[in-house]
Amino acid sequence: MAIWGVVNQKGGVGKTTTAVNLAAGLAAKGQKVLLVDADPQGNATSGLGIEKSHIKKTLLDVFEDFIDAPDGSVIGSDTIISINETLDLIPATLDLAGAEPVLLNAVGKELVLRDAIDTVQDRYDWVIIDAPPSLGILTVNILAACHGVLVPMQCEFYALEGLSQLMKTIDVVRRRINPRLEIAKVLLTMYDARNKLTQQVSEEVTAFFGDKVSKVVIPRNVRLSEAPGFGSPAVSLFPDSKGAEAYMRFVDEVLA
Amino acid sequence: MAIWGVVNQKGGVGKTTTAVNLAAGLAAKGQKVLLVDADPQGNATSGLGIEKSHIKKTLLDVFEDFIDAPDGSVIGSDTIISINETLDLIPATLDLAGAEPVLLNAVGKELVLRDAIDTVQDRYDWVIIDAPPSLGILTVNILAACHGVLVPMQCEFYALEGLSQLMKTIDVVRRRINPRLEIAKVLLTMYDARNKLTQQVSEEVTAFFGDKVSKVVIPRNVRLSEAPGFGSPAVSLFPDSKGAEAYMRFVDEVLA
Ligand SMILES: Nc1ncnc2c1ncn2[C@@H]1O[C@H](COP(=O)(O)OP(=O)(O)OP(=O)(O)O)[C@@H](O)[C@H]1O
Ligand SMILES: Nc1ncnc2c1ncn2[C@@H]1O[C@H](COP(=O)(O)OP(=O)(O)OP(=O)(O)O)[C@@H](O)[C@H]1O
Ligand SMILES: [Mg+2]
Ligand SMILES: [Mg+2]
Repeated sequence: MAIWGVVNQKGGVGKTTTAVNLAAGLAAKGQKVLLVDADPQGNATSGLGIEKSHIKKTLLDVFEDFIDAPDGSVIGSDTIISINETLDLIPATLDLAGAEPVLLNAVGKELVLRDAIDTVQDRYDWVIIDAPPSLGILTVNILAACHGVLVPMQCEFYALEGLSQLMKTIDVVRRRINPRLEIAKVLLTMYDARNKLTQQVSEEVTAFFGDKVSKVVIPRNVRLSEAPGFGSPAVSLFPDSKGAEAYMRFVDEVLA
Repeated sequence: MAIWGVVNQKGGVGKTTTAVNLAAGLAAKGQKVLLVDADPQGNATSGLGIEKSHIKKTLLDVFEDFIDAPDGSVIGSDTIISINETLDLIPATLDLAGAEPVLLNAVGKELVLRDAIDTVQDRYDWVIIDAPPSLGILTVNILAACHGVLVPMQCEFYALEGLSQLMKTIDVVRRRINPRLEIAKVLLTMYDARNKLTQQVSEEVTAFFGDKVSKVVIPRNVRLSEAPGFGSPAVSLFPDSKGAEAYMRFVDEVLA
């Protein structure tokens, strides 16, 4: 049973694309997976084809339920959407932006998501959490709830710049709140082997993270950005595409 | 005198790249420009070659100075960095993440940046503000302070999904706080004309925004992502590159 947060405060580096395809890929291999959409943009939710207007309950409801009455609380069965036999989703909508002020005043404000996930984790082999592009209280809740952090990393200058802050935040959460927290994997995304900058940044990332860096790189591949428009992960919709193949190799590496 | 916020809560759509190259391009045309880095990632600051460890004062100091003693406050001369004769910068560092809690308790919490910019605006022809990838209090401060919003738009499904929320936020700021606020321009970024998805999304954006959409599109161009590593805008460093040329055509359109 592993809980991974897909975290990087730099915007647009492939967090959602990674969370959705990793979750769907693990599920396709027979693992029981819960994907948690913790980004108010709700991209993971629409990436799995869930129509926002049909959603009754979201992660916001989970936060509200667990803040006031922690003991004996459970995540409502109407909050977990079954995508297929081995993949469930806790969706997000824009309302989730309302979680920040609600969390900021809670006792143990960083631990609400951990408490909620504790109540369902024995039903799953994996819990994958998609984070928003920030290091605010939502992301800290994710870091406090998970065992490992999966850092999608675009090989660009601005993305490299944000790494030290991400490490600082992970360190302080590990020291004060979640001693088991570690970097599980760093995954290079939108990788263009012909591009000098890509190679320079990837060398720096490997020097910084060593063997945490996945041997699989995800190439830039248009199928990965087309799939969300059809409401299905690329690993299901375009299994023969370069992007989907790379994500399935990553799934194999993660399961090894 | 125009104040533009470069805003889009979707991550990685080219906000910073646009803010930096627009500001530098306008300055190269002789306009007196102030670039305000309002993103705690501080990418616009490093994109202009400013070493974070050398910075004494940032936008956070401006917020702190203007929250408590609004009347007669001025932005300290040590807070504004002169990049060249026609381009100034108010930098950001990670400390700016501390602005959110500080602002949330202030009276008129959305108007602090507007008050600050009011005190310097007559020195400039343009004020360009780079926003973080969120619709929190920092971005609301930007929307409250500016005349126009420049929306960089990546032609991808997830980026399209966020537009309606951005419009809602702009509407409520216009109604309640800043009646002059309007969409000044929508700029298509990382445009790949061969890509079907790009064309589909660009048609939807044009249908939604009409003539607000710039006639100039910014192509995907590696020089734009290489320039930040040298601490200089692409329009200065690689003026003959496709990306820089497109941004200079956009500058001409804006000045027309
Ligand atoms: N390997 C890839 N090849 C091509 N396009 C990709 C790839 N990975 C992601 N994309 C596209 O790039 C954009 C950014 O990816 P994504 O939205 O997954 O990033 P994110 O880190 O979740 O962004 P945010 O910071 O806004 O949450 C999306 O439009 C996505 O479809
Ligand atoms: N037209 C382009 N062609 C190629 N690369 C680009 C282009 N525009 C931006 N980039 C690169 O894409 C990445 C994302 O751009 P940028 O950081 O400007 O977006 P942003 O919206 O400011 O991101 P954030 O949401 O994190 O603030 C950066 O690494 C940048 O160098
Ligand atoms: Mg995302
Ligand atoms: Mg930016």
